[in-house]
Amino acid sequence: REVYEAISPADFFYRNREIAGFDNPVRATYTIVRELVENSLDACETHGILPSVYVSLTETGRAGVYRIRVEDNGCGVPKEYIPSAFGQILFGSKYVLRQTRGMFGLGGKMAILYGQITTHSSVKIISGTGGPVKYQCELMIDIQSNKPILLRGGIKTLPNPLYWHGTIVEFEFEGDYSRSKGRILDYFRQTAIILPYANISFITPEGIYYRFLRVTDKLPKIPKEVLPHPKGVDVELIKRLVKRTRSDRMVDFISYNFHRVGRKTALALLKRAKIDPNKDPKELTSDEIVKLVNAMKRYDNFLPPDASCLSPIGPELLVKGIEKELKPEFVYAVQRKPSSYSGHPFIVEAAIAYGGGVQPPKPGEINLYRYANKIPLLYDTASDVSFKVIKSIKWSRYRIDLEMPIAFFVHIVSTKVPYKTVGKEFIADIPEVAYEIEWALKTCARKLKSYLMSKIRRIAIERR
Amino acid sequence: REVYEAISPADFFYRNREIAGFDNPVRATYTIVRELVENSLDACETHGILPSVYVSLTETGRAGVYRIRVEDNGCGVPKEYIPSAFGQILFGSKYVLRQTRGMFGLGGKMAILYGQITTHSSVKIISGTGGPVKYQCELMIDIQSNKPILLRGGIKTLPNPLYWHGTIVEFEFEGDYSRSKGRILDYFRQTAIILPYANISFITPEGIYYRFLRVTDKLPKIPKEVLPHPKGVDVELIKRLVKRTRSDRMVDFISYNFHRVGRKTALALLKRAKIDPNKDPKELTSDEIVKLVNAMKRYDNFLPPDASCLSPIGPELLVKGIEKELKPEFVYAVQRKPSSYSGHPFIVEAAIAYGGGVQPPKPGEINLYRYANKIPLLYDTASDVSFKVIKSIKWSRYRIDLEMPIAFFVHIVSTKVPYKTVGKEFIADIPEVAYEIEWALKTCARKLKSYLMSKIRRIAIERR
Ligand SMILES: Nc1ncnc2c1ncn2[C@@H]1O[C@H](COP(=O)(O)OP(=O)(O)OP(=O)(O)O)[C@@H](O)[C@H]1O
Ligand SMILES: Nc1ncnc2c1ncn2[C@@H]1O[C@H](COP(=O)(O)OP(=O)(O)OP(=O)(O)O)[C@@H](O)[C@H]1O
Ligand SMILES: [Mg+2]
Ligand SMILES: [Mg+2]
Repeated sequence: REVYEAISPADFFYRNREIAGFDNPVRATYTIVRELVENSLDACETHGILPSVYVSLTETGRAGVYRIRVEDNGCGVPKEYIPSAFGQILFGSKYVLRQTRGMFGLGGKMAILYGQITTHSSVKIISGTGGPVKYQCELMIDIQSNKPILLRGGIKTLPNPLYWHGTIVEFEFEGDYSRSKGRILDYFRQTAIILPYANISFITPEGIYYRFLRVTDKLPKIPKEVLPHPKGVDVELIKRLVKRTRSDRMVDFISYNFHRVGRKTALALLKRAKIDPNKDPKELTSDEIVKLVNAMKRYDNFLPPDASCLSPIGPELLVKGIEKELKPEFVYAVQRKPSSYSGHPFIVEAAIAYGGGVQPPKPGEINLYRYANKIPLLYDTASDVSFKVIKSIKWSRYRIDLEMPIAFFVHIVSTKVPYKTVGKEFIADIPEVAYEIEWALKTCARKLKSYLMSKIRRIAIERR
Repeated sequence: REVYEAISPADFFYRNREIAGFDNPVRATYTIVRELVENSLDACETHGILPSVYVSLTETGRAGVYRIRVEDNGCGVPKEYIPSAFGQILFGSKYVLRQTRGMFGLGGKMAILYGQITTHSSVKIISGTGGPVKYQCELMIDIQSNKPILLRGGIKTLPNPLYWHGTIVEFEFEGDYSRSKGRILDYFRQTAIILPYANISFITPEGIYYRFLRVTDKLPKIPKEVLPHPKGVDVELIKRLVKRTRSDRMVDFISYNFHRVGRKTALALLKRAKIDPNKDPKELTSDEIVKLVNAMKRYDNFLPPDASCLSPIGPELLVKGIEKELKPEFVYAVQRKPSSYSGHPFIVEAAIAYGGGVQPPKPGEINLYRYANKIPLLYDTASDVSFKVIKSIKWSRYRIDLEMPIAFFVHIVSTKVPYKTVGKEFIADIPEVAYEIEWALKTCARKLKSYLMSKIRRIAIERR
């Protein structure tokens, strides 16, 4: 009587596309722009390339139907991976432990899929990796089997006389620019603030040409791939590491597989878990795996993650961007030391701006600017962990009340940003992350308190 | 330099488990209880069975490790589907167009997966479909390949002398009952309010035995599977229907494949899309598919969905439940006529309660009780479409202000509830749904306004 069936991941996200940020044509327009821009920025930054991203959104003449074209000078996609990279959900190059904007292996594809189901048209991809040829193809997604369908005879090889590297993605979709343009422009502006080394241009359906020009040629350091941090590992991770390890002794297995764990720490851990350091990892019993995971969870002396794998904005650049954008009377930014959750290193940066051009928030709201891995997060602020942290802090202790002209900035960089939604709208309430946000904001709050108290004293003195 | 790979859906949700409601041990405890209870309630209600669900959550003696056991008298799972139903992500019996709590094909599995990665132990399943035998097995999930691993020699056949039908799921996991118990008890209480025909019992880790006894033997009508509603279809849906249709004329294809669309409407539609009614559906060109979809989107004369496929709570039961729970001075409930979005029929029910036992909300907050397909939604209220609708209504027009002792209730039933998150926490901002919520609340607001005005008059008269 019940009909039992399996569906493909593409079918799952087609049926539940609001889960990926495609709730309605307005939100879809925003999501399509951001997913493609984030792919382009990743393709540049992870390869030490100064990003140049060209976005054009034009009307096609059919009501509500737009054409989007995004071009970048990033690393490009090798020929053999082009169909899957753009046509297979849960496929990509960002499943490794490294700080990138992308992480799910579906953002670009969902944008393409949405275009396909609203206009029944294909996506055109051109990509070059800096070699003597570049490649072009047109494809659609077979949603039920989650496979790319190459059209027009497959991938064409084109001459590449300038040895160009980059990617061009172009397709049509049904959207609503007029109701999403406010957020789209905010997205570009806030991105430009924290990416002073990027050239971004945006041609709108109304024919307006926005250009955000780079003001520096200095790229931040490239985020590196890392080993998992030992704090917060789970049984599945241990099982996978054991499966592919070449170490035949537990002490080697532990010291080669985790971030900043050396022989001494490995021996201390194995002692606590009561596991013989010379035991072959592949002979661990189920019970021993659990003991090891619990010992790792309770061990307090792990070195914190190395900041070198992460690429934060930095306090000076954060302050500069805030000053340029809001012209506050006071601003203070702080960058916390690295921490980790579930094996993932992360860094929280925060800032508080007060007065000057900062407006008091609407009643019941908070001026909260959020970023994660250098992506501005513009939706669902009230569900974000930062919002919850701000609500829980006793601001009166800092002579601050939330109805003042005050603005909060929180940026999280991590090898895995703990988004609550596939549409990357807001961040989940992870205890270690909430803790770091709270202390970052309290540090800024203390500075604002000193400023406000000295201001009060100065005014009192002036009055006498 | 970039490493390209695909991952399985199980691996995706393992890596991103906060997306499925497993942000931290507190939230995981809640999610595990609700996912299993919702599976049990579906298994009963969709088969006309008065639900009896027994939940026990016990401490195992190991710190933070609980054992959960959920037993129901539902339809059970046939032997051949047991491993996939409980061990393969994106597998289930709820992919059809019918009102059920489950819809994604992963909730129960994610609970099992979370138990597995925190305790490295297996899940025990016993299930019977009312036949002379029942089945028992123990399994774990191979996450990287998204397959069940049957332990202890596979599925065992056991005698079933009482011809029992039902399912028992039992496994261990790392959780935090003390910090999640408030919400878990709210979940049971709010479920019991709207399910007066269900027996639910819950044994807590503290040894407390909660029993919610049924007060009626009258089951609501069983939700029926339906054809998609023609309003809001997309190209992919048309393509799939065309692929499996046996109709060889468009007029038959249209009138057999959509909810409440007859020959007359089919002909009118095909005329607008300029498609020959006698054309073979399998010969539709890409262009014609788009024309058809657009014609269907713009056609205004479709009959609204038939309410018979949906199973709302109903105004009397809603009022009864609110009165029992909150003892308000005034309460009014309304059930809107069926509407649809993206081809999915839905009904909105709403109520407003005022005064009496209703407390004024905390500053900046709203007393908003939300339900979807009879599931109480207890998290992320501020992101829900209902919250946004309430914030956007001009309450002063109804002599209401949001700081009064006022409580709002919104229930949505649909063949597909448009959740924004895989953890089913809150509902996406779908225009058609927001519209229905707005008018349902305004209808209640008008009744409250009359009540308040007559109360003011009565008080004024008494004072003279
Ligand atoms: N502009 C681009 N330049 C180079 N590679 C790209 C580009 N766009 C996509 N890719 C490749 O295609 C893959 C899939 O992209 P997609 O957006 O679907 O997923 P993702 O970026 O990995 O993760 P997410 O879903 O979080 O965006 C990427 O991992 C990347 O390897
Ligand atoms: N207690 C139960 N009784 C009968 N069938 C069940 C039970 N629990 C699970 N099933 C079957 O297993 C399938 C998978 O359950 P699972 O919770 O993983 O997904 P779902 O309920 O279909 O969707 P969702 O992810 O939204 O919960 C169900 O569709 C149902 O057919
Ligand atoms: Mg991407
Ligand atoms: Mg379920």
